Amino acid sequence: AKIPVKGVALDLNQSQLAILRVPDLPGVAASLLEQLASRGVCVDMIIQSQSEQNSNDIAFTVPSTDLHLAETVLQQAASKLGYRDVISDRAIAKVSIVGTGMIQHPGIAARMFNALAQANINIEMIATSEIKVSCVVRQDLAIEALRAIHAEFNLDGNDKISIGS
Amino acid sequence: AKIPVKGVALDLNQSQLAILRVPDLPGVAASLLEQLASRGVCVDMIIQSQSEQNSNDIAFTVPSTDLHLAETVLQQAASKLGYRDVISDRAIAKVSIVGTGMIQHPGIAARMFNALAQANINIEMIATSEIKVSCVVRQDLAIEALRAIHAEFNLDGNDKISIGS
Ligand SMILES: C[C@@H](O)[C@H](N)C(=O)O
Ligand SMILES: C[C@@H](O)[C@H](N)C(=O)O
Repeated sequence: AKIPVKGVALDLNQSQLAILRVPDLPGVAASLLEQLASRGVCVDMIIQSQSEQNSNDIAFTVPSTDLHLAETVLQQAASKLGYRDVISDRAIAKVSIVGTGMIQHPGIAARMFNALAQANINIEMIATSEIKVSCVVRQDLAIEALRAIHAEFNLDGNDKISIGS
Repeated sequence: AKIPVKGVALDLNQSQLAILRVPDLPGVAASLLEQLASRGVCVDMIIQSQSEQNSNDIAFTVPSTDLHLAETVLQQAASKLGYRDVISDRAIAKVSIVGTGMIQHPGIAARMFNALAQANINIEMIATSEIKVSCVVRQDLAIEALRAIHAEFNLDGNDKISIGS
């Protein structure tokens, strides 16, 4: 079957923020995003996985230019919303494969993750939609990650590689 | 500015699986997806947020028809990959807003989350891409979630609401 992966994208302009153990109650995520929005922070990814007991972790990526502001905003909201730790990390990159109908092919994500594993690149966060699988990796491994994934899907010159945001 | 949200989608056909505390090492995510792919399980969402110490949680949604098979596959891989707990949950729904350029408008995700909060609906997982924000909520609150989000963005009859997968 024709391979559904149309291209690989690399975003080097993002930084990561994570809040550990926010109360798992209605309204918490809304407050966090409202705080960030009110200060004009453009959030790129929002990733919240399975909760444990009564709390959950929530991670964001924001343009690196907004990291300091976003960190301040989230730290200011900590006592009101009931969390403590805000972790920030500038040294990340987001590498994605894009293509329609991709996620329905069960082996596509496995091949992307395996390409990173063979290059000994740790996957720090994952988010998917029907047309995109994104992984956050160390920024200093970004080009290697891009090359490994590009080779795995035999993307030749015609296919889109976009670097930047 | 013209509102970038084009529609709301509700998927009632998914079930959730989460593995808590997988080793945060290259190759683990690849093995998990390879195991699922080799058995033909179509994974819809893959959500992995910030790691803590040397481990991380990874969650999936799969068609409810595949839940039992997926659970068996992941339990079989547990001792080899070094985790213990596989949590499954059939009673979920995925509600999403779709539209181009949405995530760049910082207030859009906040409005979606706030619509759910006002309806006292807890957000269990979150995944975003540039054109889609998806939330996992309790299945019995799915229609209420859809209605709350639809009302928030004033989507009239012309806008797309898709229910199903
Ligand atoms: C947890 C899992 O994603 C691991 N970090 C990997 O790269 O496979
Ligand atoms: C953790 C956070 O997402 C919470 N569950 C909420 O609904 O806002």
